[in-house]
Amino acid sequence: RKVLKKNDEIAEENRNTFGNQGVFVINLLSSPGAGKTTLLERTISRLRGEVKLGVVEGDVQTDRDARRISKLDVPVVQIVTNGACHLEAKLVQDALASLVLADLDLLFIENVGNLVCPASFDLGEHKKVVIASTTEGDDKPIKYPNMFHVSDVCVLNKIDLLPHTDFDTAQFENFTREINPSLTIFRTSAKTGEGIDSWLAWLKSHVKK
Amino acid sequence: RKVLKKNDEIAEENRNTFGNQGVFVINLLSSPGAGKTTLLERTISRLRGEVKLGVVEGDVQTDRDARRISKLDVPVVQIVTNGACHLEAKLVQDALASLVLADLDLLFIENVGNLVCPASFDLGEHKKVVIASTTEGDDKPIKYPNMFHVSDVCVLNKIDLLPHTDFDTAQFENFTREINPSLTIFRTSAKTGEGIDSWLAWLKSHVKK
Ligand SMILES: Nc1nc2c(ncn2[C@@H]2O[C@H](COP(=O)(O)OP(=O)(O)OP(=O)(O)O)[C@@H](O)[C@H]2O)c(=O)[nH]1
Ligand SMILES: Nc1nc2c(ncn2[C@@H]2O[C@H](COP(=O)(O)OP(=O)(O)OP(=O)(O)O)[C@@H](O)[C@H]2O)c(=O)[nH]1
Ligand SMILES: [Mg+2]
Ligand SMILES: [Mg+2]
Ligand SMILES: [Zn+2]
Ligand SMILES: [Zn+2]
Repeated sequence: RKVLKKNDEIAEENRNTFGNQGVFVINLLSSPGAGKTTLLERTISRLRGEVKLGVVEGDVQTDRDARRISKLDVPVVQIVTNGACHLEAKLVQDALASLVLADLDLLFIENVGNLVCPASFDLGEHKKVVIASTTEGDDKPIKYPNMFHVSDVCVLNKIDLLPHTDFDTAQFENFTREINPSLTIFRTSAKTGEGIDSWLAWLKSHVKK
Repeated sequence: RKVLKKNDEIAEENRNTFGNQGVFVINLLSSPGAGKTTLLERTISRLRGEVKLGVVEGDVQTDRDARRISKLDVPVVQIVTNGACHLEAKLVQDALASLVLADLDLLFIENVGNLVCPASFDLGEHKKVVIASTTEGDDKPIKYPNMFHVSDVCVLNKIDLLPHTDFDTAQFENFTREINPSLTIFRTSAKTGEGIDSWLAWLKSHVKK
């Protein structure tokens, strides 16, 4: 539709800007509370010594997530949509004015918590990363397939809670493979740090230095 | 907007139909995996002796939830939206053709897992019930305020997992009060059955007998 076409044009502008400035950009997606911000906190505290990191935060209301990130002393901008259930390329483009992209190697865009709508809106990122959590049930990939279909990486988070859930990891990975066989899966606990090393290695492999 | 106005007209038709047939109708909302279907399973197994129950299931893809409900031997219809991130009154109206409303006292409509969009689409229900879970973080009411603003009841689910989370129940209730002081809060574990009695009592108090 006309809205999506316009969005994709602006997304392409963003992607060119990121390319020119040498910034690797990730669109971080998940349902509400699956652990996007906590994963960013963990990632930033581990990587900020060696990689220049920045964050664009997207939420319907509040700047709570941006304030959490700013405690880690990296550049962060908060987008408040006031109602829209997904970020769009135009909102991201406007937010970039508050960042010095030339000073960044890696930019995370934390999207609004939503497993449906954000999948349809290219923001200009290089990679889409969807976080699923062990407390949501293992059938989310086939119940919300478009999100898993368009993503490049899936982070299965909150693995520390596995003993207390009926989550079947093999079943989850079967479902994911059904929807997107080329999806790379990491299993993490943003809380305990388990599994984070592989995720960081993947990130570093994509950052130009 | 025109879409919402048209939706609300059809919702009003639905509400009249439900009233004429003496059915009490609940729109059940939450983020993906907060426990809508499990709460329905628990509720139906406890109430089906004394209340005539039916369910309309809404999902982007699959009929997994409807199949779970049908194991409990109550009438159930599955709506598959194929992409839309929320149910609309027209979809519900069409689904009603597969139910004998005259034979029902209580109808649940399980909405698509999404804390944003479904809040804007009246389906013709009498009450909106939002489920929040202890594993999503206690700030969801202020980060996704419209959903909590339009709801009549909030079920805080997965209380059995409280010992394993940093969820602050008092903080959650403060946030909820900030957004909607008249919201009734139930604390449940759909898994263990804890707290379910009060929820059932509230349901029964609204069912015409
Ligand atoms: N046990 C456990 N809890 C976690 C983990 N990661 C995040 N959490 C908790 O999950 C809740 C939500 O985490 P957030 O990082 O705020 O989630 P989010 O996806 O950013 O949420 P929104 O931005 O509101 O959509 C918080 O209470 C976190 O402490 C994990 O690996 N294990
Ligand atoms: N520990 C615990 N797990 C629960 C509870 N309620 C639901 N779950 C689990 O949470 C997961 C998701 O539950 P569902 O009932 O399918 O969630 P849902 O909201 O219907 O999910 P969608 O329809 O896909 O949005 C499943 O693994 C359930 O077993 C609870 O009270 N405690
Ligand atoms: Mg967040
Ligand atoms: Mg369900
Ligand atoms: Zn949307
Ligand atoms: Zn929507």
